[in-house]
Amino acid sequence: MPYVIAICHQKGGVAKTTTTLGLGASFVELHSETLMIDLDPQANLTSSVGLDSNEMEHSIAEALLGEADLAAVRMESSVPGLDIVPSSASMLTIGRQLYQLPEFEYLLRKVLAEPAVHDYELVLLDCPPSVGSLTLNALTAADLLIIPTQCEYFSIQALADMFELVRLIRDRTNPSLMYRLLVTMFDGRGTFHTRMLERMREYFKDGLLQTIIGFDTKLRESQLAGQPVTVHAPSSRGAQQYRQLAEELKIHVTNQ
Amino acid sequence: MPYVIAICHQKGGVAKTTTTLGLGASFVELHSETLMIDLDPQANLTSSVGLDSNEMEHSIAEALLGEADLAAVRMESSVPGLDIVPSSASMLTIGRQLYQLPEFEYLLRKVLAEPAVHDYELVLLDCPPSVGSLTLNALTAADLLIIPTQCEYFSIQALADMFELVRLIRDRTNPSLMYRLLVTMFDGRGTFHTRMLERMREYFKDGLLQTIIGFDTKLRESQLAGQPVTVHAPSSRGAQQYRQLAEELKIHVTNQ
Ligand SMILES: Nc1ncnc2c1ncn2[C@@H]1O[C@H](COP(=O)(O)OP(=O)(O)OP(=O)(O)O)[C@@H](O)[C@H]1O
Ligand SMILES: Nc1ncnc2c1ncn2[C@@H]1O[C@H](COP(=O)(O)OP(=O)(O)OP(=O)(O)O)[C@@H](O)[C@H]1O
Ligand SMILES: [Mg+2]
Ligand SMILES: [Mg+2]
Repeated sequence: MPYVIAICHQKGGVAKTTTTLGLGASFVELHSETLMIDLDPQANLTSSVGLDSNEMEHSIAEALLGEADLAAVRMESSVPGLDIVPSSASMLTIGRQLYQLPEFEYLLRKVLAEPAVHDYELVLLDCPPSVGSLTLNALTAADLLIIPTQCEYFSIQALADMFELVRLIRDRTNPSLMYRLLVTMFDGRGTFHTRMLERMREYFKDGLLQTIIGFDTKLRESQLAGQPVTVHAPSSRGAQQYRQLAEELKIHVTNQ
Repeated sequence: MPYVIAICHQKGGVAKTTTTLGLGASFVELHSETLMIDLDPQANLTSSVGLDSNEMEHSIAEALLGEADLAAVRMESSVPGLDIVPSSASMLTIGRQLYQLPEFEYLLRKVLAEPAVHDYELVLLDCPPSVGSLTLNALTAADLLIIPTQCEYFSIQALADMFELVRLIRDRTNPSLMYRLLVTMFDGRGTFHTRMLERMREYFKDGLLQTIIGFDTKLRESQLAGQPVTVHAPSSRGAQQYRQLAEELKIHVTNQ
């Protein structure tokens, strides 16, 4: 069974998608076969590896509804060892459809128990900015939840809701769910982020990952180029920091 | 009847909430009584005026379900002439509940036809980062849709979905819906945003509002302080730019 990491935060624009690809591409450099699943109807992860979601025949929606198995919906990305289940137009209505199904929260976990998934050491789940049925599926299937957080008021305030959600998931569908906070888009100009980070460190202590992802325009450019930052700008700060994050998390992935 | 502006974009973190409050506070300085409605379960708009969403008795949810009228759910903010309908925990389930109701898209428009709303010249709707029933209500009730957009790949790519949504809304529930794009969080460092902005200007022409909102840390600080930027840092760039935006839009609001 691969190790499953969900990358979720209800707050929008905190670098969930950027982190999913940065981490996926870095784990592949550490020789861990990795599968990324795009759970967002916006399909940003899909386009960040150069695919056009309007042309995708399948998405995870077909696998969740039992219409196709995982082997039929996964695809290779431009990076060897890094596969993806893309998002497509069928993802727009799946959110509401899932609620009608019995025990809908377990559908993704069931899909990840299929034989085709054993090819991978790691599965990464990119979540939309909401707490709908797809996010509930991701948290039920995950071993670890990474909550990307900017050092800004709304993003930090939203953590209370995320912790509440973790409590709910642990009670109902996934008792062993672990979580960690990841500081993203850290802006060293001025003192605003530095001050917020100090408060976060005091308050969250070990809940906060050591690695901090700084602001790096190369991350924005790599998305336009449809490549991971480790390929588009291998010696950039963003690439180095996501590699460092993979090193920090490696102990979880290989020890399970 | 007041003029209704919806501030929506499925992409997360593009400054929808920041724009709603920046605009609301600026219109009040132009002596337009303004009502803001927080349609996001995250309740960022509610907290940006110093209110605690956990303590709110009501939200727009009660008005949409017909359990309370608008006069009972609106509140004064700390800024005279700027009222708010806050978000609260009841907003978490309203998204799914609305889909069960006949002609659910028109519920907000019906609420805004109540006598209490005639006190206002302007109503601003802050939308969540999704295309659910609350966003459909906002677009059905709006005279103008403002789409805040960063000069970044995912945010611009998401515009195609937003334009498709506008077409759908015009066909089905609101034939006269107008829209404009607003560039937010513009980062003058480096050339990335400048190059993207040039493409946007060529492509969208008059669809793009003249006013551009630059990156300004005073906007982040004002949210922590629970005050609009026009009050927290009245001479900041962010405050000036949102005032400029209100001036640019004033012609729509007063002419209707
Ligand atoms: N470290 C960084 N430095 C600079 N820009 C960044 C960084 N991380 C992310 N970005 C940019 O910030 C924007 C938001 O990132 P991203 O889309 O990954 O966030 P998200 O949480 O997935 O958003 P959504 O809530 O819409 O899913 C993107 O335009 C991305 O290019
Ligand atoms: N012009 C700006 N300069 C600097 N920071 C900004 C600016 N506009 C917004 N921000 C910051 O960027 C973050 C995102 O803004 P905001 O929360 O308003 O976006 P949103 O689109 O409402 O997000 P969501 O999709 O979660 O509703 C916030 O932390 C805010 O403080
Ligand atoms: Mg994303
Ligand atoms: Mg918002």
